[in-house]
Amino acid sequence: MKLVIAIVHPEDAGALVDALTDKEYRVTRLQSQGGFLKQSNASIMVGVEEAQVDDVLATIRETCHARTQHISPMPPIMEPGEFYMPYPVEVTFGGATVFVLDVARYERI
Amino acid sequence: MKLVIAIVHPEDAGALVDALTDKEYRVTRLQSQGGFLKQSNASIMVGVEEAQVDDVLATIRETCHARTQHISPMPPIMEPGEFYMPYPVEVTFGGATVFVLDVARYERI
Amino acid sequence: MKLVIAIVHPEDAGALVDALTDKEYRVTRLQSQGGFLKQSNASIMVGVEEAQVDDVLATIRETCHARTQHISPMPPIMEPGEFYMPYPVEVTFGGATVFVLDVARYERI
Ligand SMILES: Nc1ncnc2c1ncn2[C@@H]1O[C@@H]2COP(=O)(O)O[C@H]3[C@@H](O)[C@H](n4cnc5c(N)ncnc54)O[C@@H]3COP(=O)(O)O[C@H]2[C@H]1O
Ligand SMILES: Nc1ncnc2c1ncn2[C@@H]1O[C@@H]2COP(=O)(O)O[C@H]3[C@@H](O)[C@H](n4cnc5c(N)ncnc54)O[C@@H]3COP(=O)(O)O[C@H]2[C@H]1O
Ligand SMILES: Nc1ncnc2c1ncn2[C@@H]1O[C@@H]2COP(=O)(O)O[C@H]3[C@@H](O)[C@H](n4cnc5c(N)ncnc54)O[C@@H]3COP(=O)(O)O[C@H]2[C@H]1O
Repeated sequence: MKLVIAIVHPEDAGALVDALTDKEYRVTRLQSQGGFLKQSNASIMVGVEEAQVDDVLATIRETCHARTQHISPMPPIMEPGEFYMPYPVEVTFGGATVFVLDVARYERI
Repeated sequence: MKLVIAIVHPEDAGALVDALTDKEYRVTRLQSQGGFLKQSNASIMVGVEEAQVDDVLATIRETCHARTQHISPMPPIMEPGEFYMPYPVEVTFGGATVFVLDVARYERI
Repeated sequence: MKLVIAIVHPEDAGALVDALTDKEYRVTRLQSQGGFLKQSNASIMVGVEEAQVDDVLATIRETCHARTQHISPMPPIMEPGEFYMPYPVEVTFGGATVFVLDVARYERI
């Protein structure tokens, strides 16, 4: 048994959950937030047999896409009269970050 | 050290957390949502010594019970004039789904 | 690859996330709640190379501090006319509780 934890973009989370449940996988979605952009995103947990990990990863690849977001950096602390022109910075939010963990014991009670 | 992650029905979560803290276990509750029913449920994290895992599982068994819920399936896309009579589908939400993970390193700071 | 899960006091969480992202670590914050005090706290997930685990723990030590909170215990069920004087109980909320898990497989999609 493996526990797959995939951190995905909030706009892809619904499609990913539906694609996995359509394939009869059991899925749990956790509320999470990115440390850098401080935007809410989704951490998806899927407990599967080892032989199914590749199919879960393929499903993630099909439904989760990288996006570029423009964020304006916070203005530095300025002297009065100084002029500051923030150039928006381009930040890429990848399709998904995936951790596969070994499960020492699995029980359905 | 093992990390027990138990996904339980929201109506059992409070009783489970209290039963575990009464036994001096340390417990953290995460907000989560089921992939299929899309209802909020609870993911409970309990970090314990290996020798305590069986007692934690016994406590889960005592406080978490399976339930049957009736959900009406979404109507299919219909031709005008067609008549659709949804029969509610019975879905069982088990007592708990439990993953026990090995902890490579544990620190209390 | 290791997955560090740190459960920290809500007042330290923001400083910890910023200290880790300043060091170019990738961080995800999960909404969580303590089992005993039932207060919202923060569970921070950081996926790092094994060689970086010590630096992540050092960063947690610098930003997360133990605190003592006074809670009034719930009054016991009382007979009419009995007088109950709750002495606030001192509860220490440690700096952080940290679990380091082995990652069997890591993918950025
Ligand atoms: N310290 C830093 N310095 C410079 N740029 C930074 C940075 N931290 C993140 N970024 C950039 O900002 C994007 C959004 O990061 P955020 O932390 O909001 O949201 C992240 C975070 O919630 C999670 N994540 C990614 N890698 C992780 C890891 N190793 N451990 C824990 N969470 C991770 O996945 C989300 C998307 O990550 P992704 O790498 O695709 O995209 C990241 C990355 O391109
Ligand atoms: N291997 C696993 N990995 C990650 N999370 C897991 C898991 N097994 C169970 N869970 C979590 O536990 C909840 C209850 O699962 P249970 O299997 O008892 O009860 C399930 C099951 O009887 C049924 N079900 C779930 N997924 C299904 C699917 N793809 N096809 C058909 N029935 C499904 O609906 C009930 C509610 O499912 P829901 O997704 O709302 O909520 C699930 C999900 O949040
Ligand atoms: N092994 C573990 N597994 C999972 N989560 C863990 C954990 N150890 C700690 N935590 C998490 O960290 C928070 C702070 O724990 P700490 O032990 O520093 O500080 C604790 C501890 O001093 C005390 N405490 C916790 N559970 C207790 C219990 N069953 N009996 C007596 N005191 C307890 O109350 C403080 C706040 O506890 P609270 O549950 O609200 O919040 C806990 C819990 O969310």
